[in-house]
Amino acid sequence: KIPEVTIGRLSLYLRCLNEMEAEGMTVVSSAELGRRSGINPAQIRKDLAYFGEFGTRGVGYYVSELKNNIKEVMGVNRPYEVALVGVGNLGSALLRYKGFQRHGFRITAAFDVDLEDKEMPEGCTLYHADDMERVIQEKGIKIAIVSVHQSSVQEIVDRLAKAKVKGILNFAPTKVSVPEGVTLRDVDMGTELDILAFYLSLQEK
Amino acid sequence: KIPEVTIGRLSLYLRCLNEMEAEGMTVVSSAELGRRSGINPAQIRKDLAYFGEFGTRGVGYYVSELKNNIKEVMGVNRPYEVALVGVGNLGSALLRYKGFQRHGFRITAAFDVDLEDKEMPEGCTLYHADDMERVIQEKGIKIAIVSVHQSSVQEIVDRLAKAKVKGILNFAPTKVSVPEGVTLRDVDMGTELDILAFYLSLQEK
Ligand SMILES: NC(=O)c1ccc[n+]([C@@H]2O[C@H](COP(=O)([O-])OP(=O)(O)OC[C@H]3O[C@@H](n4cnc5c(N)ncnc54)[C@H](O)[C@@H]3O)[C@@H](O)[C@H]2O)c1
Ligand SMILES: NC(=O)c1ccc[n+]([C@@H]2O[C@H](COP(=O)([O-])OP(=O)(O)OC[C@H]3O[C@@H](n4cnc5c(N)ncnc54)[C@H](O)[C@@H]3O)[C@@H](O)[C@H]2O)c1
Repeated sequence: KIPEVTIGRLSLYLRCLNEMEAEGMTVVSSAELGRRSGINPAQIRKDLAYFGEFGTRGVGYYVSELKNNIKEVMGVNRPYEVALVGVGNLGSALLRYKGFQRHGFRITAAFDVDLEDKEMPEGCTLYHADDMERVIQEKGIKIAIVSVHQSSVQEIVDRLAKAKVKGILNFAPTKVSVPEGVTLRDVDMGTELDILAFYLSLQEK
Repeated sequence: KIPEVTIGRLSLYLRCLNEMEAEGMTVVSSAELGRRSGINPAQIRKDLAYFGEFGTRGVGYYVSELKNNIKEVMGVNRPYEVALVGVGNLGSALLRYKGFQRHGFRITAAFDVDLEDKEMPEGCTLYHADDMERVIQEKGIKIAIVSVHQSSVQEIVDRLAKAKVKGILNFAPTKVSVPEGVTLRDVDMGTELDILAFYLSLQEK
């Protein structure tokens, strides 16, 4: 299995290549890609070598070609529909995040147990949580974002896995288990601040 | 320097120990802590060994004692005031996140260039971005969360560093540079979905 950290870096290279392409650059060295991404050029070459030979000796990498190669490798060369479960404070912010679309992900279905006063952006329909399995299977959705309270998250994740969802991004700060074949990513914002506090306290000691 | 990944795991152990203490558990083995956190018990013992001898042979760890030891090591045994810059879709959700307080962080100052229609939760005051440096220095704030558009993020981070902020959590999907002595953590939600799509596409190939 290729480490998730490597995939995270590929996503970062993709973002840099998109920016360079927008600036009209046609070739780039691993040193320049290193400057823009903050990753050591040797690590960049190692990451790319996992997937094949992409550079041209003496020239570097062709920006558009490398971008398309990475997209192919990452499986993001086609659009994905995404489900969002829990349209509260965080969920309604995520619905409006334009960054997902830049990566090729469109939230087309949102689910909640309370449908009052929830404004949906264009292209996204709000459903009751009871309809989650039916709608997800009809639309063939394989990726879901979960932003419900931690007391309901395991039940929601179990239902998503039964509805053949294969990738879940969880924001609830609690341990969640998923069956074989489902990838889970957790974002714990409290832990992010803990890490900042740790290095701060090191300086103060 | 102790790796950030290790500190992230300490934060996870802390969350598990808090849950166990709330359930009335007084002792715990590394195997049980491994089950609850999803981390291999040998890794747990290795992480804790960085900071000292915490277990008791034949008994395991005393839950409250280990919790306090880890809090001490992480520098989170005292409350921190945090600044939030950018009170838009994401920022206003973060203002209402109760998880930060559980870790000992209270957002007490929020900054924006547009002060219209922004409702502040109790204990947090909204200021204009022009007052950022003055307020941060008066309050002695050392940690800041930045949720402004990527076009303004570098300027904001430079100003925060000048105001002696030492830890910054950035949500804008772009490379940000910080001076020596400032710790930066990036959360890129687009990358999280890229990682899910990668493993999904592996299964489909
Ligand atoms: N607010 C933030 O910025 C933030 C930051 C980090 C993590 N989180 C985590 O994200 C989650 C959501 O936080 P929030 O602040 O948006 O909470 P919230 O209470 O504002 O929103 C939760 C939403 O989930 C819905 N819901 C509850 N049970 C459901 C179910 N069974 N099926 C579908 N929908 C259901 C509720 O109706 C509500 O709309 C929590 O676990 C929280 O810890 C929030
Ligand atoms: N919405 C999301 O859920 C989400 C998710 C991931 C990442 N992000 C990132 O977080 C950032 C904020 O996203 P958003 O959706 O909240 O955007 P938004 O436009 O809703 O909010 C941005 C806020 O920043 C304020 N602002 C602009 N310039 C400022 C300055 N110089 N000083 C202080 N405040 C300033 C604006 O007035 C506005 O209130 C963006 O970089 C976005 O890419 C957002």
